[in-house]
Amino acid sequence: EDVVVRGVALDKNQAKVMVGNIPDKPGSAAKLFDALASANVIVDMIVQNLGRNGVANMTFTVPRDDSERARVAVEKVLEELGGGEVTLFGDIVKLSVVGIGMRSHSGVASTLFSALAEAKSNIQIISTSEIKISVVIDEEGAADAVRIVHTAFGLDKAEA
Amino acid sequence: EDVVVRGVALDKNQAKVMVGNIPDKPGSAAKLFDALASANVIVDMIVQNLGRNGVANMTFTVPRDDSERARVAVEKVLEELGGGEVTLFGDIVKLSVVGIGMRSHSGVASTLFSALAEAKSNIQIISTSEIKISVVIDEEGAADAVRIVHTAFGLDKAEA
Ligand SMILES: C[C@@H](O)[C@H](N)C(=O)O
Ligand SMILES: C[C@@H](O)[C@H](N)C(=O)O
Repeated sequence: EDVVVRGVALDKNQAKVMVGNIPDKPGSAAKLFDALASANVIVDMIVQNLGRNGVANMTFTVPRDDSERARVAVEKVLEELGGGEVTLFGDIVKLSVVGIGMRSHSGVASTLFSALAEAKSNIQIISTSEIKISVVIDEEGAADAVRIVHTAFGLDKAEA
Repeated sequence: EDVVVRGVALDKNQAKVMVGNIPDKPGSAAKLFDALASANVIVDMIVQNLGRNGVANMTFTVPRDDSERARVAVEKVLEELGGGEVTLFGDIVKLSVVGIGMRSHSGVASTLFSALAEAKSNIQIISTSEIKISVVIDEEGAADAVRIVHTAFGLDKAEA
C-alpha cells in the first residue's frame, strides 16, 4: 500500500478529561454528552474502549480554556448516571500524522509508534480516522517526539 | 454551530480485536503494530484509552476475514511485550455519522448517543475524526439503531 504521509501536527491547546467507571449501559454516553453540549464545551477527540465488569471509561479532549467547565458539567451528571468519577489532565498534547491512501493503518501506525518509542514518549490515547492517526502524549518531550516522527516519515518541517 | 450531518454508514464487515493488559510503556504499541503490519493485517479503527496500574488495553478493528490472522500475529508478540491477552469479537458492526462543519463533537455526539440509547444499543467503542463520529455496537439490533439514528438527524436513507 502506497501511503504518503504528508505531515505531522501538534496541538498543544488540549486538555484531557477522563470519565471513569460509568455504567456501561445504553444511555450513559447520551447523558454525558447532553450535559457537555448544553454547557457549550467544545469536544475534539472522544475515545472509549471496551468496558469491564459493567463499567466503562471514556476520555475526551477539550481546549484548555474549557477544561474546568467540562469538569463541572460532568460532575453534575455523574449522580444521574449512577456512579463514576472525572479527572482532568492539562499537561498533554495531541500529535497527529496525516496521510493519503491510508487503506490500512497498520503500516503507518507501526512507523509512528516505533518513532514514539524511540523518543521515549508513552502513548496515552490513540484514535484513528481515514486519513489520520492521532495520539495523546505528555507535553514534556513532545518537541523531541515530533522531530523523531518527522525523520521516521522522511518529512522536512512540522505543521504545528 | 451549524453542523450538517450528511449521512449514516454501517460497516458490517468488521471484527474487533481486543488486546488487554499490555505494559503501558513506550515500545508496546510499536511492537504490536510491527507484528500486524508484517502479517499484512488491514487495520481500520485503533482505539486506546488511558492505562491503569501500569497496563493498558488497546482495541482495533479488522475485516472479518483478517481476524484470525490478526489474533495469531498478536499472540506471537505478547511474550515479547511482557504480558497481555487477546480476544476476538466477531458479532459487531461500526456505525458512523458523517457531518460537515463539526468544530466540536459534543452536539452531534449527544444526538447520536441519545438515538443509540433509544435503540437500546450499548456503545462499546467510540472514536472521532474531524468529520465523523464512529461507534462499535452489537450486530444484533444494528438495523434498528441505524433507522433511529437517521430519524434523529432528519435524514432520509442509509448510506450503508
Ligand atoms: C459507556 C457508555 O458508552 C455506554 N456503553 C452507553 O452506551 O452509553
Ligand atoms: C500501551 C501502549 O500504547 C504504550 N503506552 C506505548 O506507548 O506503546
